[in-house]
Amino acid sequence: KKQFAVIGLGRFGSEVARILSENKYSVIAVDRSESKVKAIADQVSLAVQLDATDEKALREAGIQNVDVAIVSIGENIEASILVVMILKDLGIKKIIAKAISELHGRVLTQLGIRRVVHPERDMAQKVALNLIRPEILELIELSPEFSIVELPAPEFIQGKKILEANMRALHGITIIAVKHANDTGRASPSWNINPYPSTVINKGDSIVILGSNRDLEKFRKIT
Amino acid sequence: KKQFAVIGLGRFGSEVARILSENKYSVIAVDRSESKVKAIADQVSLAVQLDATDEKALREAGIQNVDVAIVSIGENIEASILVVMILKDLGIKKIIAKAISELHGRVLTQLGIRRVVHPERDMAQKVALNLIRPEILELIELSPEFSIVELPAPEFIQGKKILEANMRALHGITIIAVKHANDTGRASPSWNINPYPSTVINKGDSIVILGSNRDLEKFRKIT
Ligand SMILES: Nc1ncnc2c1ncn2[C@@H]1O[C@H](COP(=O)(O)OP(=O)(O)OP(=O)(O)O)[C@@H](O)[C@H]1O
Ligand SMILES: Nc1ncnc2c1ncn2[C@@H]1O[C@H](COP(=O)(O)OP(=O)(O)OP(=O)(O)O)[C@@H](O)[C@H]1O
Repeated sequence: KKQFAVIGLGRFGSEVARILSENKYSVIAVDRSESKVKAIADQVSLAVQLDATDEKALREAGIQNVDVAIVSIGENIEASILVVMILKDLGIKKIIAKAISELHGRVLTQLGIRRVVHPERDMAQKVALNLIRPEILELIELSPEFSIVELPAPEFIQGKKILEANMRALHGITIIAVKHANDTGRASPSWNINPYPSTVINKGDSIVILGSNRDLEKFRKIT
Repeated sequence: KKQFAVIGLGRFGSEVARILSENKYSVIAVDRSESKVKAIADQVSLAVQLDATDEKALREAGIQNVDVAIVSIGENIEASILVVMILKDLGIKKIIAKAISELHGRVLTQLGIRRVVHPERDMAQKVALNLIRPEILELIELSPEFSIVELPAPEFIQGKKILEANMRALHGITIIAVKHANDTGRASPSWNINPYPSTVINKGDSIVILGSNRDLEKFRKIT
């Protein structure tokens, strides 16, 4: 079974360490802060207080034996990069690193870190999109070219059967699910996944559509 | 057009302020750190250095006139909560707040904050899931009951037409897209969205499936 090391026990790092441990994986958690190490000690296989820029200390903690290292040292780009270089020298096959800025992210990527995460930036984009386009209830980019969007059923298809709405022929998009409004007496809205063409879409329902970004954008303009 | 206030210009807050401003929205950005205010001043309508727990200072900055306030003060739960209370007293209709712990999140929710975000926690869950279940290339929870999963085409459907694979009858799930492997000469894999039943699924392709979580879990066990 895979062994993990989490270096930097901020909110991101400690949560990764916790979830992996909960799932019975071996996790070495390190941080230079004693309180952070103590806080997680009973949840992981091994928790060590050390400065991760100290290669000798990392070796003593057994870091070179892990399959995956997650580096989440914030605030200090230099330390983050130094630690990543040490891990590469130690031969760690897979490194995931949290970036604290676009520049930091670019440096990490150039250093060959294939998974660079930007938690705050990604959430900010999600929140901002939601404020700018509240009609998009959910947007999933399936690929750079195709997306899945959930939105309230547009007025022009309310009362129609999916077959009648003819979305694919008219707009190039497919309805893959319908969320029927919360009817009286029911606790939560009911989902109709991969609905029959005879399904009627009512006011108050939302539809989940799949299509190319270009077609989705055109569709958006007419709703 | 809506007016926004962003209180706390850490990575999350400053990115929200930046994106909203880029989209031509009026943004008042405040922080107690002069350097953070200066860094964003030329990108937003108004950037003010102030302590957001000072109601008078917030009023002077015109915060009471915004439609939406985004509060992203980390490290200090007390300040975050105090600011949220002031904003509610000022009558701000919509408040979004970043939480730095589960407890912080629960307090904010109880205070009536309908959108509470946990950027680091959510990204940690995504990263951890990806490490624990690398075969799931992408997982989207459409609702508590249904998900969309992208995974490599399982061995038992390779070489078959979608029609022959009979996924819906046998497994209760629908293939909504197929990503054909990168063929020689092509720069990137090609997507087949809402594929015809005659589409053949080959080794190296990945499929995007939609179904109930229960059916997806059963399917996962046999792949
Ligand atoms: N050289 C180092 N060696 C070990 N741990 C370090 C080192 N430098 C920083 N850390 C630790 O990294 C952790 C994360 O850093 P910090 O809290 O600055 O980042 P953050 O990006 O705000 O974290 P998060 O957003 O995940 O909460 C801290 O617990 C800190 O003690
Ligand atoms: N009372 C306050 N008034 C105004 N700004 C404040 C106050 N307290 C903290 N801030 C600001 O809030 C910002 C975010 O705080 P901090 O960096 O601690 O949070 P964070 O959660 O690590 O942020 P992020 O993860 O978004 O980078 C900081 O720029 C800080 O100066």
